[in-house]
Amino acid sequence: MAHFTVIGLGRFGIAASLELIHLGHTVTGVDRDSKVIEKYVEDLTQAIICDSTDENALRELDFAQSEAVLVAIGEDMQSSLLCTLALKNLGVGQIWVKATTKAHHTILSKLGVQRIIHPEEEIGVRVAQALNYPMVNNYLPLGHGLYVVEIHIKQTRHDNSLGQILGELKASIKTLLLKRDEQLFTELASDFLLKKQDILLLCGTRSELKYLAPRLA
Amino acid sequence: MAHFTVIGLGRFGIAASLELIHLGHTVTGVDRDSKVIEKYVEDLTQAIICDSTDENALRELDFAQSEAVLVAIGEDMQSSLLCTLALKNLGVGQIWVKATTKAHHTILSKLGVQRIIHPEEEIGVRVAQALNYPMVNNYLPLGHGLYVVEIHIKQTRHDNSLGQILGELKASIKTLLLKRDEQLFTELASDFLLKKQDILLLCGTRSELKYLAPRLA
Ligand SMILES: Nc1ncnc2c1ncn2[C@@H]1O[C@H](COP(=O)(O)OP(=O)(O)OP(=O)(O)O)[C@@H](O)[C@H]1O
Ligand SMILES: Nc1ncnc2c1ncn2[C@@H]1O[C@H](COP(=O)(O)OP(=O)(O)OP(=O)(O)O)[C@@H](O)[C@H]1O
Repeated sequence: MAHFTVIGLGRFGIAASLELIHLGHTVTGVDRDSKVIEKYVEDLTQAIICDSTDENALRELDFAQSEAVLVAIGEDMQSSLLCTLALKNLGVGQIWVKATTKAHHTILSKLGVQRIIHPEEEIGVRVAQALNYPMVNNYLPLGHGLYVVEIHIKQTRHDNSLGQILGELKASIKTLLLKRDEQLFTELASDFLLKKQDILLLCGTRSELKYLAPRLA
Repeated sequence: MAHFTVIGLGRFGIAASLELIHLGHTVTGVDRDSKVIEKYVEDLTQAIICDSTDENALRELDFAQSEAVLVAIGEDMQSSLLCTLALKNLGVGQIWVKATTKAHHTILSKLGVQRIIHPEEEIGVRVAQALNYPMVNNYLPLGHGLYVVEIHIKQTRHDNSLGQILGELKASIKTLLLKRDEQLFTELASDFLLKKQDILLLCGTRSELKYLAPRLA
């Protein structure tokens, strides 16, 4: 269990705060807007009204207790940068910041923070991938053009064998795992019969996955 | 190769548009702001200035050509809903919409769209997970408390064997894959030596991953 501070309780900041609490940590939420603090005071470990661009006001918070500080101030780049600068001056070691533009990102990297986050861009890319491969529920890009993909078997492929689905790729694509309800299967044979709602994990290149797409539809 | 229409070219909408083009598709971008259209006219297949709440204006666009329409209008919930309604009236079958609030989400599901996206919340949850498990680079939640995690081996674990790292979990946790540069290894033995920058994919429960965390630090 660790303690975190989240500055700026917009949708991104509060989603991160509530998930951290759900994961068993404690969170101090900071926002300059008292209405926002009132809204979340019951859900957070601690909720503080504070203008986080004011280094003296921030000094009151005990950052030494926090494993990391998340700056989730959105639209106001100036506030986000002033807050980040104040945290650096106070010696905070682990600062993650939400950036709104490329310029914002560049300035933050010059200030030296540990992670810069672009929620809209990251989800934009994921949505494009989901539109591109509708049969892929989720995926991990591994680099060098390799992807681990999570496929949910549809009714149309119920009782197809793994060999049937993989076709020419049987030898090259890696079948990592199959989850059926709570059961896990590894080292699947070519005649293994797939059932609808099975979750199949494969690892392959983009072109291999393209070949598979119609075979899973 | 397919055609998509993206309405609203904010950060989310344009990120999705550019990724779709990068993936080999064509995209018609629509925005009511001529400055935005001017900015992206070179990057998109087609860029149209249009107030998408106006069904008559939308009718001019040939949606039959689009595999899906993404409504990426952000802050203005009214415009997002009116645009979605107009698309439904025009018979568009595959509508994905970015939602800003729970209320927005509820109204969209009543209208009946194929996917509702909450970028800030989704990334907020991911960031919390990343803060919680700093050694996990990326992950896939599989349901029933099972996760596939992508771990990047650090310098500190260079030449540790897989058996050493997994400890008591050797028998229960599933080792799916190891990627070393462009090479993939499956069915790893207990004495397999890990190298820094190896990418290791494991599947286990949250408590198993918690046990592993300090062993990978
Ligand atoms: N100087 C500041 N100190 C503390 N809180 C601040 C400061 N400036 C802005 N905030 C708070 O940050 C929160 C998020 O900012 P804002 O709403 O501008 O971002 P956003 O990008 O719309 O958020 P999201 O997209 O995450 O919903 C707001 O609740 C706001 O009150
Ligand atoms: N009725 C409309 N028709 C067409 N485009 C619209 C309409 N209303 C808003 N837009 C456009 O949608 C785009 C995105 O909207 P907005 O900037 O409000 O969202 P945002 O949430 O800030 O975006 P993001 O977070 O994705 O950057 C803007 O470029 C805006 O001009």
